[in-house]
Amino acid sequence: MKLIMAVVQDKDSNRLSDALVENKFQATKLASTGGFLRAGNTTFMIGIEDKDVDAVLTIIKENCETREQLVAPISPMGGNADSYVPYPVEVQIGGATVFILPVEQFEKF
Amino acid sequence: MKLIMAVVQDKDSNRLSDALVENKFQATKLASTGGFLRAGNTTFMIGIEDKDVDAVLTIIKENCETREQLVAPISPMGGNADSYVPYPVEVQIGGATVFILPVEQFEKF
Amino acid sequence: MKLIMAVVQDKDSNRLSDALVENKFQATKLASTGGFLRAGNTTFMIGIEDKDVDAVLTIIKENCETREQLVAPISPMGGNADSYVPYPVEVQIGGATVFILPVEQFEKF
Ligand SMILES: Nc1ncnc2c1ncn2[C@@H]1O[C@@H]2COP(=O)(O)O[C@H]3[C@@H](O)[C@H](n4cnc5c(N)ncnc54)O[C@@H]3COP(=O)(O)O[C@H]2[C@H]1O
Ligand SMILES: Nc1ncnc2c1ncn2[C@@H]1O[C@@H]2COP(=O)(O)O[C@H]3[C@@H](O)[C@H](n4cnc5c(N)ncnc54)O[C@@H]3COP(=O)(O)O[C@H]2[C@H]1O
Ligand SMILES: Nc1ncnc2c1ncn2[C@@H]1O[C@@H]2COP(=O)(O)O[C@H]3[C@@H](O)[C@H](n4cnc5c(N)ncnc54)O[C@@H]3COP(=O)(O)O[C@H]2[C@H]1O
Repeated sequence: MKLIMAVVQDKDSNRLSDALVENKFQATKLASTGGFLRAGNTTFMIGIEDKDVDAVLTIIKENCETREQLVAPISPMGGNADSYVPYPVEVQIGGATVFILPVEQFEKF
Repeated sequence: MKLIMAVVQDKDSNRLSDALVENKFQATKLASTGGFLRAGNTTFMIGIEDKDVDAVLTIIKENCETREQLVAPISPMGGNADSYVPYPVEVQIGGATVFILPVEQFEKF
Repeated sequence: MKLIMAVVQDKDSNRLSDALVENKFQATKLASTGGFLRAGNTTFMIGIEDKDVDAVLTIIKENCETREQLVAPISPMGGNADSYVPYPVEVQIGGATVFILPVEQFEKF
């Protein structure tokens, strides 16, 4: 048993949920926020058998897209106001950031 | 040290919190959503000593109930509209889905 | 690769986010609730290289403060109404509760 924690963009959340249900994989969704952009995103928690890891990774990859986003810098990082450039910069946000954790025990009550 | 991630129904959330506090087990609650029913549920994150795993599993089992729920199918899963049956179906929702994760290091600041 | 789950007080959440960004550590934030005080707090999920664990623990320690809070007991724990003392008690809330989990596989799509 493994527990997958996958951070995806909100825009892909429903499509990924549907794809997981169609392939009979169960999941739980947690509302989350990105540390850098402070924008909402979705963290999927997916408990699966070891043999299904590759199949689920493929489903995540096929349903989550990389996107560009224009961001007005919030504040002078590192604190030096002189280096502060107020122009918006383009940031690329990946489709999914995925951590696969070992599970020692699994129970359903 | 182990970290328990337990997905329970919202209806049992306060009762489980109380039972954990009475037994001196600390926990953190995360608002979550079920991948299939898209209904709100609660994910408990409970860090415990190895020796307490069975005691906490018993507390979860005794305070979380299985329930039936009538669900109007949201959309034709798998995409084939002909197989779409609009009648509500009965779905059984378990009391708790529990993952026990190994913890390599624990700190309190 | 390790996954750090750190429960911190809401008051320290932005300061910790800023410090992580300044040090080029990526993180995701989950809104959470304390099992005992039932007050909102923040759970940080931080995926890092093994070599960065100590640096990130230091950043958490330096940006999260212990605080005292006066709490009016919500209900007679353990059920015995006679022992119920309605006076507020002082509870100390730690700066951070931190679990470091092993990661078997990490992917970015
Ligand atoms: N210091 C910095 N300077 C310049 N650009 C920066 C930066 N930190 C992040 N970015 C960029 O901003 C995007 C959004 O980051 P955010 O933290 O809001 O949202 C993140 C975060 O919620 C999560 N995430 C990524 N890596 C993580 C990690 N190691 N641990 C925990 N969560 C992570 O996945 C979301 C998407 O991450 P992704 O890497 O695809 O995309 C990132 C990255 O391309
Ligand atoms: N392996 C796993 N990984 C991560 N989270 C997990 C999980 N297994 C269960 N969960 C979480 O626990 C909740 C209850 O699951 P349970 O299997 O008892 O109860 C389920 C199950 O009996 C049923 N169900 C789920 N998927 C189904 C499907 N494809 N077809 C028919 N019934 C399904 O609907 C109930 C509610 O499911 P929902 O997804 O809304 O809510 C789920 C989900 O949030
Ligand atoms: N092993 C663990 N697993 C998962 N999450 C954990 C955890 N240990 C701590 N946490 C999380 O960290 C928050 C702060 O815990 P701390 O122990 O510093 O500060 C605690 C503690 O000093 C005190 N406290 C907790 N349970 C108590 C009890 N049964 N009797 C008296 N005081 C208690 O109340 C403060 C706030 O607790 P609260 O539950 O609202 O909020 C907790 C909880 O969300």
